[in-house]
Amino acid sequence: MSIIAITNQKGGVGKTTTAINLAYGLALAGKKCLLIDIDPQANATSGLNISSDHYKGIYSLLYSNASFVSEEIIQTTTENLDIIPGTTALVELESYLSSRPEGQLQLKKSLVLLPPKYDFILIDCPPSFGIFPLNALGAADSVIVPIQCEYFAMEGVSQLVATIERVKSSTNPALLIKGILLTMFDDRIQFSREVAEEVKHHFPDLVYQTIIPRDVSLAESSSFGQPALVYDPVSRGARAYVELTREVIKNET
Amino acid sequence: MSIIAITNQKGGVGKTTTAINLAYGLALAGKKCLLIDIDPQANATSGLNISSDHYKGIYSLLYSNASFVSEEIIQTTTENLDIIPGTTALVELESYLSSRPEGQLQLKKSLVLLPPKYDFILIDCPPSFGIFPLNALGAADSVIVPIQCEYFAMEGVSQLVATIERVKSSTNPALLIKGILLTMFDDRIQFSREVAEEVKHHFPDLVYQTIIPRDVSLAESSSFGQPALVYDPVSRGARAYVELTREVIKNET
Ligand SMILES: Nc1ncnc2c1ncn2[C@@H]1O[C@H](COP(=O)(O)OP(=O)(O)OP(=O)(O)O)[C@@H](O)[C@H]1O
Ligand SMILES: Nc1ncnc2c1ncn2[C@@H]1O[C@H](COP(=O)(O)OP(=O)(O)OP(=O)(O)O)[C@@H](O)[C@H]1O
Ligand SMILES: [Mg+2]
Ligand SMILES: [Mg+2]
Repeated sequence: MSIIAITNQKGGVGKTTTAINLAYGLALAGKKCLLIDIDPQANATSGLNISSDHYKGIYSLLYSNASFVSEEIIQTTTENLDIIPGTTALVELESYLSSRPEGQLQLKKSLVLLPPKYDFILIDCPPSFGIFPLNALGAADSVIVPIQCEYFAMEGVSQLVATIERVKSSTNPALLIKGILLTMFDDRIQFSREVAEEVKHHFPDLVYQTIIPRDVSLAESSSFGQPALVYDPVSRGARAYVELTREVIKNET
Repeated sequence: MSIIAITNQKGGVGKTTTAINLAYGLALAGKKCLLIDIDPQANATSGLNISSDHYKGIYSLLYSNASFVSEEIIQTTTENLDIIPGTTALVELESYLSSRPEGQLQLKKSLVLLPPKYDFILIDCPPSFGIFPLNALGAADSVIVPIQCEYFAMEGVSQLVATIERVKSSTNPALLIKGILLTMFDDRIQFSREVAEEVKHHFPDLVYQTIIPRDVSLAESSSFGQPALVYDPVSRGARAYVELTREVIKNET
């Protein structure tokens, strides 16, 4: 079982779009996959057309040592894909968790009780350095970092790497960066090409071969509560996430 | 003096790009403007090519009742435009401020000591509901909400409006939404037009006439540490921010 946090404190870089479409791709490839939405925006939850109760799902896992983590798991209409939904009520837990001595490890503790049936667990994070991304980094074996091919996205990467190192040296020594994913790439724009080259230069061994192009069908699919592969399977965006799925599976073995 | 928080918990919708280019536009129009960067990413600070010390700037304002707020103000190379820089060290203040009884009002308290020379104060916020946006909402008279013309951006608006109402009924009764700004609009894409129509339908009196188009020169200008009006004054993006500046000034009177 591989637990992967999908995180970057920079906003709007494609974390949720990657979480939804990679989870769906893995499920389609026959891998049992659980998606955990630890973002108070709960976009991964609505992007899969799942409705969530305020104080259930991830809220219940983080609020008390919910002994029945499996009660919080919802099956989606896709075989092999389950979800622990996010909820806007998470905002109410932020200072409660930050003030507890092991608040950063609450998710890790809950997942210990998970049935051993999953091949992959993906965790979609909010755009911050706060207690929710720290819970994801504490529980995960590895991290996938989506980076938009634009300037501000590059700037924040060194902060993110420093945060991952900090978690690695404190609560989760096994944590590593599984891969860096270039997103919203537009090969007609020189600037986009330049940023992509710079990211590859900085992290030669970590950048996935697969690059996600800017493709409106990825944005539209979320509004229909469907993964891109369901909404518009031949779109460039959907095909890129199929390629990414293959690459992630290939790297596992 | 008008204190405006530029905020939306959804990531990557153009908060920082709006803060930089509106502040610059107001300064060019002869208004004395102070930009405050309360985001630990400190993108507004680097987007104006300002370097900041870890424990100075906004950190010092929020850490203790810095009696000398004017010591934290840096003049930019643009006449009429000053900045209180952001810093990644802000992350260290998050739980400290959240646990203090009036942690949400720390910024408001510091700004009381500000010299009365500014016409506008703009506050660039991080993408969250946490203690830093709450400080901005506590200190501000009004809010500008950038909304990207895409699905997830629409979803979060009702949460944001609820947060603003909460602040209004607790710490800042005068707070109101000054305007909603449509950003990254691409009129070639039907989906973009549809979201724009929906936002206008929901908030008929609040949406600015000015719509900011998707324009790569806005992304490029940040990487050169310049406002778009300096980097590429004839670009559609720069001209749209000039229009927005006119509209904001017109609404003031
Ligand atoms: N490759 C792409 N091409 C075009 N649009 C995209 C692409 N990937 C994501 N989007 C759209 O861009 C916006 C930001 O993407 P997304 O919400 O996945 O980012 P995020 O990093 O999860 O944001 P946040 O920081 O708020 O959690 C969304 O409206 C999404 O639909
Ligand atoms: N109108 C536009 N056209 C094209 N690119 C844009 C536009 N506005 C902003 N950008 C680019 O999109 C990215 C997101 O914009 P920006 O950083 O201003 O958003 P933000 O809301 O401040 O993000 P965060 O939530 O991380 O603070 C940046 O790389 C920026 O340069
Ligand atoms: Mg997201
Ligand atoms: Mg920003």
